Amino acid sequence: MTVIAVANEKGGVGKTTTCINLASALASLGKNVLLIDMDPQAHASNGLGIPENDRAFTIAELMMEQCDPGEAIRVTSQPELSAVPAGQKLVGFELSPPAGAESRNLLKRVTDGCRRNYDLILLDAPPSLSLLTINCLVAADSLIIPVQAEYFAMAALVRMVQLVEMMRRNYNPDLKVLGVLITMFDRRTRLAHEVESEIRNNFQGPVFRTRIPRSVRVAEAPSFGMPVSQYAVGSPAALAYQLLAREVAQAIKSG
Amino acid sequence: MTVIAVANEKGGVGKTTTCINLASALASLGKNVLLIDMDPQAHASNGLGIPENDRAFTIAELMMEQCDPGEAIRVTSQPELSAVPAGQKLVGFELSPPAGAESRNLLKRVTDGCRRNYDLILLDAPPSLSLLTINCLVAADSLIIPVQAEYFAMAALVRMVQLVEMMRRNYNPDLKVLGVLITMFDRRTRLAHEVESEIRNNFQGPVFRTRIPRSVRVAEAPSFGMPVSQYAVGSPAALAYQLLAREVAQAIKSG
Ligand SMILES: Nc1ncnc2c1ncn2[C@@H]1O[C@H](COP(=O)(O)OP(=O)(O)OP(=O)(O)O)[C@@H](O)[C@H]1O
Ligand SMILES: Nc1ncnc2c1ncn2[C@@H]1O[C@H](COP(=O)(O)OP(=O)(O)OP(=O)(O)O)[C@@H](O)[C@H]1O
Ligand SMILES: [Mg+2]
Ligand SMILES: [Mg+2]
Repeated sequence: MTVIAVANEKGGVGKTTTCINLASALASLGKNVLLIDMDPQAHASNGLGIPENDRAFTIAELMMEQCDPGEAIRVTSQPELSAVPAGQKLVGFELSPPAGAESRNLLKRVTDGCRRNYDLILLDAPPSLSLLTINCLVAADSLIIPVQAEYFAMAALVRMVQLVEMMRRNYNPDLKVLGVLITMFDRRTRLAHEVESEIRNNFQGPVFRTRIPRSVRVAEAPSFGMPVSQYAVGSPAALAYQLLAREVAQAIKSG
Repeated sequence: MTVIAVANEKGGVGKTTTCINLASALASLGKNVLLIDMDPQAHASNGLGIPENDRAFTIAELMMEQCDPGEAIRVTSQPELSAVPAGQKLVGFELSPPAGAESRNLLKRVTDGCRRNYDLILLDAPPSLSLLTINCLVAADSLIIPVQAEYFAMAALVRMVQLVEMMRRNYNPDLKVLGVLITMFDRRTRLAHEVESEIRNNFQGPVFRTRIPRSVRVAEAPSFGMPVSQYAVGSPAALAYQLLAREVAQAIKSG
């Protein structure tokens, strides 16, 4: 049983898209998967088709112990994939965070309480170093860092490495980087190839062999509330996420 | 003299890219422009070529009154364009914000102090609803909301409108939306056209006529520390930002 945070302070690098599509691909491998949406924008909740009017209990209520896990966990169109939606109350964590060490461990209390029911729990983090992201990194056993094959996203990688080292020293000694994932790779541009080789040659840590191609199918799928594997069966992007799921499952097994 | 915040909670929609290229295009129109980088990632500072080892005084020190404006303001390669870089200390605002009403007005104190020296001040906000973004919206006279022509970015527009209304009610009654800016527009995809017509037909506010095309030149330029107008002179993207600068100057004049 493993808790994986999908995080990067840089915005728009494909965190939510990776959570939705990797969770779905892992479920098709027969794993029992829970996706927790920790982003107040609630885009993972939208992309999985959880209706906005069906979010009375979300991860915010669960962390504040205002509901049971059973009330917050939703089934999705895929049998092996469940999800806990995000909600408006999460914004309160960002603007006026509860004080004290306890506020860093709120999510970990939730994941510790339900980890034996799942093979994998994926955490979709917001684009910031706020309390919500810190909660994800305290609760996680490992971390996937999506990086667009572009300049700013690469510069952000350095900061993520510093953040992970700070988390290990202070709050979560066992946190490890499962891998950097290259996303939105447009093989027609020199920039993408340059950034990819820069990351593969210089990043001090694992980089997944699988890279996700830029594909409009991926950007279209969430408006239909489904992962790309259902929206565009057999497409290059759907295949890439299936390959990634195998790589992730392999990386966890060999710990 | 106008202070414009460039903000959107959604990550990766082109806030920083718009700040750098619009500031440069406005400077080429002869406006005296100051760009303030309020994002701890400091990507606008990188993209303008301000060396990392030349950031002893940043917007963080200026807001905490630990230095003078003259020490924090940098010239850039363009005579009419100056900038205040971001720095590591900004993260402190996100993780343990100073308490009280004063913490919302820290940036406004800075912009009020130097606005008479400039025609325009642009504020690059981070992707969140944190204290740093709130500071931008308190200090601003108007707001530009960049939106990628994609599904998640469109969903984020609704939240931004709610945020602006809350800001107007509580902290900044004169804040107005100068316009929504459609960015990374790929005219080969149906998705881009659908999202554009959805925004132009349904958004209750101004949408700039100019839309910024997706162009790898734009993504390449920051790695050379220059705006796209210098990196790819005469390119469609450079031209689009020049047209945008005229539209922005016009919208401000007719207030
Ligand atoms: N492989 C891909 N090909 C094309 N578009 C993609 C791909 N992956 C993601 N996108 C699109 O890019 C945009 C950014 O992706 P996404 O929202 O998943 O990033 P994020 O890191 O979760 O953003 P945020 O920082 O706001 O949480 C979305 O519109 C998404 O649909
Ligand atoms: N018109 C464009 N064409 C192609 N790429 C673009 C364009 N505009 C921005 N980009 C690229 O898209 C990525 C996201 O843009 P940018 O970093 O400016 O967004 P942002 O909203 O500031 O992100 P964040 O939320 O992290 O602050 C960057 O790699 C940038 O170079
Ligand atoms: Mg996201
Ligand atoms: Mg930015």
